[in-house]
Amino acid sequence: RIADQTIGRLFVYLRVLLCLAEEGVETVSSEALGDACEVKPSVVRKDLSYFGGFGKRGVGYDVEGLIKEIRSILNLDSVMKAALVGVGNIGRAMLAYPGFKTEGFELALAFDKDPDKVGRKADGVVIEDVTDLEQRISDEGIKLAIIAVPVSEAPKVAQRLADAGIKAILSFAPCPLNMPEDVKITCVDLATEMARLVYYL
Amino acid sequence: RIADQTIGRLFVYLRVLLCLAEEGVETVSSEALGDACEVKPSVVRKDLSYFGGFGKRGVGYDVEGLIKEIRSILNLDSVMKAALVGVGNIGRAMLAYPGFKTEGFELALAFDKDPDKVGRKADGVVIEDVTDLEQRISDEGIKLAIIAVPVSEAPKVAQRLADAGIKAILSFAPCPLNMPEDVKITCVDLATEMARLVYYL
Ligand SMILES: NC(=O)c1ccc[n+]([C@@H]2O[C@H](COP(=O)([O-])OP(=O)(O)OC[C@H]3O[C@@H](n4cnc5c(N)ncnc54)[C@H](O)[C@@H]3O)[C@@H](O)[C@H]2O)c1
Ligand SMILES: NC(=O)c1ccc[n+]([C@@H]2O[C@H](COP(=O)([O-])OP(=O)(O)OC[C@H]3O[C@@H](n4cnc5c(N)ncnc54)[C@H](O)[C@@H]3O)[C@@H](O)[C@H]2O)c1
Repeated sequence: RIADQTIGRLFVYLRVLLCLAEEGVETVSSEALGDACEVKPSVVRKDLSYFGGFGKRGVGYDVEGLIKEIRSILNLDSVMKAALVGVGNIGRAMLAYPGFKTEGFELALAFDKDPDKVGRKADGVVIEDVTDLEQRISDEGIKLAIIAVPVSEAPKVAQRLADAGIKAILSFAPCPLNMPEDVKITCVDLATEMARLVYYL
Repeated sequence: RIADQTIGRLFVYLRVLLCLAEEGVETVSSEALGDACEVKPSVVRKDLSYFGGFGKRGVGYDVEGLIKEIRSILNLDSVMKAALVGVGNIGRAMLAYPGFKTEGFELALAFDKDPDKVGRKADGVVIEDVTDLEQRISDEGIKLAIIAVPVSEAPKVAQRLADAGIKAILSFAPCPLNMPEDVKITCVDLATEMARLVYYL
């Protein structure tokens, strides 16, 4: 097993490498990669040598090659289906975003409880009735879900997702969600992110 | 100066207390607050005693009183204006969200470069031309900005915001942004958050 801290750095390297590739950069030195990631170049070299020698002395690392290698180490080399619950402001923004597909994610299912939304299509995905959540998630074998419902609804929705076999949840609802041990959850709390930023002003 | 780790915990306590208040809970024990925040109750008591004795033995802490106190310690007891750059999927979702106002933030300005959007109103805010960014930010004395433009545009926009006197930036663009020392930046990288979640599946 690779140490969590190393894994954490690989995600940062991958993000920077994807940006470099978008700008057309073909090779990158451990110094340049280290600077952009705020990691010491010696740590970059150590991390990347762990997985095989990618770099050539004096030339640097091949950006595309490194992306492929890191994606495979991070289990990102195949498309992962996800279920979205709540097609409101945030839910619609995520369904409309083409970037998830290029990063290896497909929002395959979308649920809402508003009768005016159920049955409509949003960016190619049919909005389904949340009463069918358990059945549809098990039909499609989905393990990742996004919660974009109001705070008052989130605990109930999270419980149903866990019962339906979901193992990883990204939640935008700013409230603590008590999940079983085997369900990993990340809460993106935008207001708290802003509050943390302004505290240090 | 209060230690950063203590400050970090105060944000977590505040979030949980706000959820408890929303559910109508009036008092909370250090055990209950500790459980919800995944912090030892003894640490909760130590943190809260640092700022004055709020809790009464056997009764617990007054939720509303604690919220008020923590908000004032975290400089959140007055409304902070923010400028949004990019009124697309994410920008629109944030303008439409009433929760920022109750948390002490007002998206006072919104900029875009799309001529079809400039001049229109979105949730009560007029979308202004991004060419006026510097002038308008200094007119309104704004220090906080949100970047919701495409990745290719983000570095340039971030530079202009820093030049206009912005000191804190929340960015959704998944790319590193080189900011001067005195500009604090947080990047919410949704695809990487999802990738981190699924790695441990
Ligand atoms: N919009 C933002 O910028 C923003 C910022 C910070 C936090 N949030 C949080 O993100 C979450 C989503 O916010 P939003 O602005 O998209 O909200 P929204 O009200 O626009 O959308 C919520 C959607 O969820 C649906 N819904 C409600 N209960 C449901 C249930 N039980 N099952 C399925 N669908 C259900 C509603 O019909 C609606 O379509 C909220 O918890 C909010 O607090 C949003
Ligand atoms: N939508 C999502 O769920 C999502 C998920 C992950 C990351 N992101 C990132 O968030 C950012 C915003 O995404 P989005 O989906 O809202 O994009 P979008 O394309 O819907 O909106 C971008 C907006 O920015 C405007 N714009 C472009 N250049 C500008 C400039 N120089 N100044 C001012 N306005 C400018 C465009 O006219 C458009 O209105 C992007 O960087 C994207 O990669 C979005």
